[in-house]
Amino acid sequence: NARIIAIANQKGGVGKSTTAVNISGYLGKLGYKTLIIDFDPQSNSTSGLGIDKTHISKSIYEVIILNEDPWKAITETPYENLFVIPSSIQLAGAEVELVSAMKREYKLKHVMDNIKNSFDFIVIDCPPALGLLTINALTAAGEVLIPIQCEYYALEGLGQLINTINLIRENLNESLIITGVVMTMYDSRTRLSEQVIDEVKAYFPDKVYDTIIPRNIRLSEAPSYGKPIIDYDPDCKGATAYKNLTGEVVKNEPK
Amino acid sequence: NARIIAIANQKGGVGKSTTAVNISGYLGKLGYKTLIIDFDPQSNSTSGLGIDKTHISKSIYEVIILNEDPWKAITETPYENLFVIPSSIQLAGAEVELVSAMKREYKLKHVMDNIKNSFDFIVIDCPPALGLLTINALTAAGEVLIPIQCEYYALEGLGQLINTINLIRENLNESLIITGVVMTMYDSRTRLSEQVIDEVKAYFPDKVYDTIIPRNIRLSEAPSYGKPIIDYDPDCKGATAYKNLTGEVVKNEPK
Ligand SMILES: Nc1ncnc2c1ncn2[C@@H]1O[C@H](COP(=O)(O)OP(=O)(O)OP(=O)(O)O)[C@@H](O)[C@H]1O
Ligand SMILES: Nc1ncnc2c1ncn2[C@@H]1O[C@H](COP(=O)(O)OP(=O)(O)OP(=O)(O)O)[C@@H](O)[C@H]1O
Ligand SMILES: [Mg+2]
Ligand SMILES: [Mg+2]
Repeated sequence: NARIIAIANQKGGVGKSTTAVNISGYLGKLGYKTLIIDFDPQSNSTSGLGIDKTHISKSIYEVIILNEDPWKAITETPYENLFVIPSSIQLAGAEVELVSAMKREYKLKHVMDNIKNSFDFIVIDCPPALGLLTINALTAAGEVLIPIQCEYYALEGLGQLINTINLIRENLNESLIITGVVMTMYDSRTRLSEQVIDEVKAYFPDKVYDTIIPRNIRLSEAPSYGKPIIDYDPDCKGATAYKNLTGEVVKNEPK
Repeated sequence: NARIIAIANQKGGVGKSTTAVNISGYLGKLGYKTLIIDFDPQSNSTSGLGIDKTHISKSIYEVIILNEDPWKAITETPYENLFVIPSSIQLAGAEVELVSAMKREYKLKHVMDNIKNSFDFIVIDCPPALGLLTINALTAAGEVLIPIQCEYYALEGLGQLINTINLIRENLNESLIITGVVMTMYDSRTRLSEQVIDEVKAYFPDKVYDTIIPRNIRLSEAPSYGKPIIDYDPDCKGATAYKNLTGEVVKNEPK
């Protein structure tokens, strides 16, 4: 059975897509058959893997809203052991379309039941909101990985995020756990980064990964070539950090 | 009558709150009576102005969902001519509560009719989504100012944003204009920044402000002191950029 990990945080621009693409890149290289599901209408993960949105036949929208066979949407990427169910612009309408649907929180979970035996890891990239798309992802996943930027504003929404995770565990998915918290965009030039890390460690005792992702220009350049960092610049600081993070994720398998 | 400017972009972390707080800070210093409306459940603008969320009596949630008098929610800030209607955690539920409400897109516009004669500028900080909160902001505003990060991923959602603005102009608010596009977090160490600026200029001919906001640590430190940059470090590069941007915004008043 696949480990299903949702990458979620409603704060925008904290590195959700960057983390989804780069952990998946390393998982593939380690030999794990990995599927990324791009659950954000902006489809950053889709293009971060070099998939041309205009050439895809089916996206996650058709799968969850039009009940299309997920295997028709699973697309190969140019990278070892790495597959993707792309996003599409129609997904932006899915929030509203889901509001009145039957068992609306379980749409993605039903899809997982159909495909989870064929992968070692399934990684879900979430949009910057706690709406029905993210709720679907947290209901379908067994684990949630939370990227948090080393910035002051990033501390504000943590209470809402925890509340939502707890509500989902109580009502929709009792096995959901916080598998880990990763600090991103660490900038050693400001004391603010250290202060934020200390606050997050106090907030999430024993959950913060040892690996801290530094701010690194190569990480922001890689998506413009449609490549995970391991394929774009495997020796840069950003690549080493994501390699080490992936190692921690693999090691910390929930019992 | 106030100029009502919504700061919007569904891409996360592009500098919406930072732009809202810092333009408002300079408008206040220039003598314009300015109101910020924090329309993001994460309430970053509220805390970026040093307002303690636990001490506010009424937020924008009570005003638009419970029809509270907006003047009960308008709060003074420690900064000259600067007022705020704070956000609150309940706002996260407003998206869903608005779905079935009467004239749900016009809730904020009705509030404006009541207060717009008392301010020179009203600035609305939007969440990273194109849901009913942002739709309300774009229906209530006369102008939309779009911050775009100098990053590859930031280019992807522009089509959706333009579509939404056009839909709102055709159906809900015919006077809505794009007052300007500001490039943020410019990093001179990578060619990517220049490439992104060129693409954005091609996409929005004649709309991109001359002022480019550089990546500047002081801008990310200021919110932890609850201060706009003009009050935190008026001589840093980030402050000069926002001062110049505010000058352009004031000068480019729509006819
Ligand atoms: N460690 C890093 N160093 C430098 N740039 C980074 C880093 N991580 C991410 N970025 C860049 O910062 C921007 C925001 O990251 P990303 O898009 O992954 O965040 P996100 O949380 O997925 O955003 P959204 O909330 O819009 O989905 C992107 O342009 C990305 O390339
Ligand atoms: N020019 C800049 N230089 C350095 N840091 C910046 C700059 N502008 C914003 N920041 C920081 O980057 C982060 C993202 O900015 P901000 O929160 O204003 O974006 P946003 O678009 O409002 O995010 P969201 O989509 O979550 O509402 C914040 O921590 C902020 O302090
Ligand atoms: Mg993303
Ligand atoms: Mg914001």
